[in-house]
Amino acid sequence: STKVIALANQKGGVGKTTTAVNLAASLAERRKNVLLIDLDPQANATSSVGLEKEDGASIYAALLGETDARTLIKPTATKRLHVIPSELDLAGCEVAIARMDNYLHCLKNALRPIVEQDEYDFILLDCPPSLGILFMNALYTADSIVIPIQAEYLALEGLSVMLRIIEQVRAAGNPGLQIEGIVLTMYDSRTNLAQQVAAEVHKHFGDRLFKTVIPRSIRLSEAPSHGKPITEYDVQSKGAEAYRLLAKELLGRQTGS
Amino acid sequence: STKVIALANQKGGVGKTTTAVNLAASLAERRKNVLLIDLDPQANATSSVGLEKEDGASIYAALLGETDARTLIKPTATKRLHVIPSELDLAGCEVAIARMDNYLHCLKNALRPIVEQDEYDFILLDCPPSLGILFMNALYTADSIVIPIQAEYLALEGLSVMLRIIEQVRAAGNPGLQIEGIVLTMYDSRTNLAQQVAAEVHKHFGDRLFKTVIPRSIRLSEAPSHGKPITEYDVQSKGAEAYRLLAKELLGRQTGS
Ligand SMILES: Nc1ncnc2c1ncn2[C@@H]1O[C@H](COP(=O)(O)OP(=O)(O)OP(=O)(O)O)[C@@H](O)[C@H]1O
Ligand SMILES: Nc1ncnc2c1ncn2[C@@H]1O[C@H](COP(=O)(O)OP(=O)(O)OP(=O)(O)O)[C@@H](O)[C@H]1O
Ligand SMILES: [Mg+2]
Ligand SMILES: [Mg+2]
Repeated sequence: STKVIALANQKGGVGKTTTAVNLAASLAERRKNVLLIDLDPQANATSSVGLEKEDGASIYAALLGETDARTLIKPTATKRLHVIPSELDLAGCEVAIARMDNYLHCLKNALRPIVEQDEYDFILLDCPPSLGILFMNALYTADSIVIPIQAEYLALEGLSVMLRIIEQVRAAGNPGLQIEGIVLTMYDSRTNLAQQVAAEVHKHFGDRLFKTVIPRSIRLSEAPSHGKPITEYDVQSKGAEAYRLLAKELLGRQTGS
Repeated sequence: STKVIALANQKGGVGKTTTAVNLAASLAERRKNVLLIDLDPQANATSSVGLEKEDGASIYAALLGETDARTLIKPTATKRLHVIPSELDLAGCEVAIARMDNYLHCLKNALRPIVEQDEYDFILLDCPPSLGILFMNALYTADSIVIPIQAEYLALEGLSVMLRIIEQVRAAGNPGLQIEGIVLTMYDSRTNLAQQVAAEVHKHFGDRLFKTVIPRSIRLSEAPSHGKPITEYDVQSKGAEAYRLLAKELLGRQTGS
């Protein structure tokens, strides 16, 4: 069966896209079939896998029920990694969707044909940094959520916001939504602040905190300019190693795996 | 007269809130009267100046025309710095506003009594990282926009998106919207990537790039946990120095100053 995982944190710049792209590539490396859907009008995930932004290529038309989402799937240079890209027009869909009756279920309806076809082991949703309609749609669709978090004070504040949202979504429409895990990104173990935040997150979340920590690494922030995941841009780097470990840990957490 | 400046960049985590709070505090230090409005449901600016999040305290009710925005203004521990705080409910207003006819002018209408009273030299709008309705309202209201940008590849990609949006807003409803300037944040001059991005931004934007660059400094990311701007948390720090210089450079750019 196909598991839908949202990469979500309304706090901006915490490594959602970097984690979505490199986790997807690392899962594909372990022979999983992965579909990455870019739900952010910034289309960072789209360019990070080397695809161009094209008008009409995003999930927008499928969200409005005007096209079958399966026709929007594109292959990438990474074997077993497919993508539904994004484009700037996706920003306009929030107003169009807000006026529909079932505006929180558009994405789930759009993805139903893909999920039922059961060709993918994982569908990863790269979410925009917001509490808007696309973000909420992703939480209504996902089976579980991976929350990337930077070890900084403002990011910690955001975590409590994220948890309240998840409770609301569980109560309102997606009772099965689980927290797959929280992953520390851009971690620099030399600073006190990072250590304090990591300790605080561990105290509150225990096992839900992935043991794998993603270190701050300039190679990770260079890879998107080459349109490649870190596992191809710099195969032996700390970043590639960390995301491979994260993929392994995530697979180990799947029940019955 | 009162100048309204939006701190905006749809890219997340680039230093919008850090710049809004510390620029506001530095302008207040130079005896300007400043109102900071937190338009982000995450309410990072609110906690960075030491205020609590309170239900019903945000601009939400004024956006729907249910209350006078002047009644929402709160003083802070910093002389001459006032704030309209944010709260999580603000996220809900996007759906409510989307269904109104003049949904892009709600903020301008809400702030009209404050702007006409002309008690503030500057109104700074801390924007959420998104292309949603609150963000667009800020661009329809602002006289000018300060764009904080991190010297990273994905942030550079976002800049071209930001410029297209500004063109659209100028054409659609706010012809006077100017770019006050672009400011490099979290700058680490030791990395090639940072130098390349800075050179690229300078090539395309010339004078619109502020000469003042904000260095990466752990003290800046610690200050919000103490609820104080950097100019009070660590008076002599690199971060405080940089934001004071930015305030001075911004004031120097005002016509007829
Ligand atoms: N481990 C890391 N080490 C160094 N840089 C990183 C790392 N992870 C991400 N970055 C860089 O930090 C910036 C923010 O990361 P990214 O864009 O993935 O975050 P995001 O949460 O998706 O942002 P947004 O909220 O805008 O969607 C990017 O420029 C990225 O290249
Ligand atoms: N110059 C700096 N040096 C070090 N850390 C910084 C600096 N500026 C900002 N930070 C930290 O980087 C993170 C992102 O900054 P900030 O929250 O101001 O960005 P933002 O653009 O407002 O984010 P969002 O898109 O979520 O609104 C925060 O944890 C902040 O404390
Ligand atoms: Mg992203
Ligand atoms: Mg912010």
